[in-house]
Amino acid sequence: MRTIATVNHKGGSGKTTTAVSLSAALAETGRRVLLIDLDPQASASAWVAAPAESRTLLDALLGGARLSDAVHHTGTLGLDIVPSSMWLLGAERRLAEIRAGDGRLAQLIGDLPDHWDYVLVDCPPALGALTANALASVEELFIPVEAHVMAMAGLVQVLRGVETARERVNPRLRVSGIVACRVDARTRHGPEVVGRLRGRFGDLVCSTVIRENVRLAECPSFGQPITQYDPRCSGAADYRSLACEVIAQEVRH
Amino acid sequence: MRTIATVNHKGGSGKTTTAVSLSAALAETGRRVLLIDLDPQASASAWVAAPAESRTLLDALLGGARLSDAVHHTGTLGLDIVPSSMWLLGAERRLAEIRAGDGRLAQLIGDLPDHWDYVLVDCPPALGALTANALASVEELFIPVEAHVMAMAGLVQVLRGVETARERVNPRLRVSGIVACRVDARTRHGPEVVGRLRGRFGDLVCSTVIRENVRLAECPSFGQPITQYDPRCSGAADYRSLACEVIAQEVRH
Ligand SMILES: Nc1ncnc2c1ncn2[C@@H]1O[C@H](COP(=O)(O)OP(=O)(O)OP(=O)(O)O)[C@@H](O)[C@H]1O
Ligand SMILES: Nc1ncnc2c1ncn2[C@@H]1O[C@H](COP(=O)(O)OP(=O)(O)OP(=O)(O)O)[C@@H](O)[C@H]1O
Ligand SMILES: [Mg+2]
Ligand SMILES: [Mg+2]
Repeated sequence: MRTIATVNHKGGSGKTTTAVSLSAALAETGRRVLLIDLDPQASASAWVAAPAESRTLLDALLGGARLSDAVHHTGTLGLDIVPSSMWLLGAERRLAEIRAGDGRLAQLIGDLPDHWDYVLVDCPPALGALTANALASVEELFIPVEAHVMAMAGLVQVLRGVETARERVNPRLRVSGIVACRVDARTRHGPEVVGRLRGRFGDLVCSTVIRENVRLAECPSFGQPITQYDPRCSGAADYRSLACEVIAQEVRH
Repeated sequence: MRTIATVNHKGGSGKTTTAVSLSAALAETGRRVLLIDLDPQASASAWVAAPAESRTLLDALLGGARLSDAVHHTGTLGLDIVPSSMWLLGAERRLAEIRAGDGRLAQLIGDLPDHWDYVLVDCPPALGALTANALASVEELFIPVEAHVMAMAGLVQVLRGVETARERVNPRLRVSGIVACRVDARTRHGPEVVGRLRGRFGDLVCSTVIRENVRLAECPSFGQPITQYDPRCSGAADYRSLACEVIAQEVRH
């Protein structure tokens, strides 16, 4: 079972869009995927129409419930979700107070039955206790970055945070890919920033770039991932090609 | 002195772009503006090339320093800044622990000399102690919203948070405007979401919409606000027209 988190404390970088779309593209290939929504804003849960009011993820993080008690099926074959809710805001403060609070999610994921091939964790845009839990509990990170210069500055901080988590809590943690998102080919700026990313971070940057495609912005209101909402649009094609890159890494895993 | 914060815990909604661009457009009219960067990612500080390494804002929030000790001039006449830095991450945890920690910024702003006409506070994409401080310390809020359906869901939570802050800590707090940002007229989706925003929130939504304009994404790397980087582009025009709306509200103030 591969465990992956989409992290970047810069807001709006494409974490949720990547977590949901990549999950759906992986499920399409027959792999079984569990998406864990660790963002109290619950955008991923709302997108796949999962029940948002449940406290179960909070109860699992802070109390005795198991993660498998919180799993729901989605309308996409092969894709299950552990939904988030506003209750998680309480977890942010309480996890920061408990000793070894950052390790709660790692225990919960460790106790999951071996039913899924992939676990993807969507993180909030913050460096708080929930993101710290994700960094302590997965082996791989994908870092979505909007192809704007303003997004570049935060990347160094993200990589520094990853380094700290690797040294302190999770020696197996590695960055499996930086994903350039919302690349608008109608401008020079987007491709220029992608060039700068490749120049600075080399092979860490996925060869797939996700192009700006309004269909990706539309599909959350239809409760479907892009692979079902508009299977022939560029958004679906780009996330399928990203899924291929992720699958090609399986050999290394 | 008017005190305004740009808030929205949804990441990437245009908080920093609005705080910096609106500040610069107000300064252009001869008003004196102080921009306070309350986001540990320090995007506004980096944009106006303010020194990011200083601990002074942290010392003011947690210790005895005054806010006026942390003020720097920018390259824009009439626009000063209190820069942020990674040190502020420490404030997030420590403010949450101190009694009445949410009221620190209100005291600091209250002690400012009467030198500025406007104080604008840029907030991080989180509902933590720093944003709580902003909600407790300003009288007015502008809520930038990206014109995407995914951004609509969070808006209700933001307004609920404002209501709670008004009841508990700051009875004078009011929403002065919801600002539709990154409206891409080349798609149907953008204008459709603006229509939904107006239908649901009525006059709270500013008549000015901020169009998607790549010049706004480019200018942070040149250390200049849009009014100086490309004074004739649509981004500069839109933020000038937003500044007019803000100025027209002065009569009520
Ligand atoms: N390739 C794309 N083309 C067009 N729109 C996109 C694309 N990727 C993401 N978006 C839109 O950009 C906005 C930000 O994306 P998203 O919400 O996935 O980012 P995030 O990092 O999860 O945000 P947050 O920091 O709030 O968690 C959303 O409105 C989404 O619909
Ligand atoms: N009108 C616009 N046209 C084009 N790009 C824009 C526009 N407004 C903002 N942007 C870009 O969108 C991205 C998000 O904007 P910004 O960083 O201001 O949002 P934010 O709410 O401050 O994000 P965070 O949640 O990380 O604080 C940035 O890369 C910015 O350059
Ligand atoms: Mg998200
Ligand atoms: Mg910002």
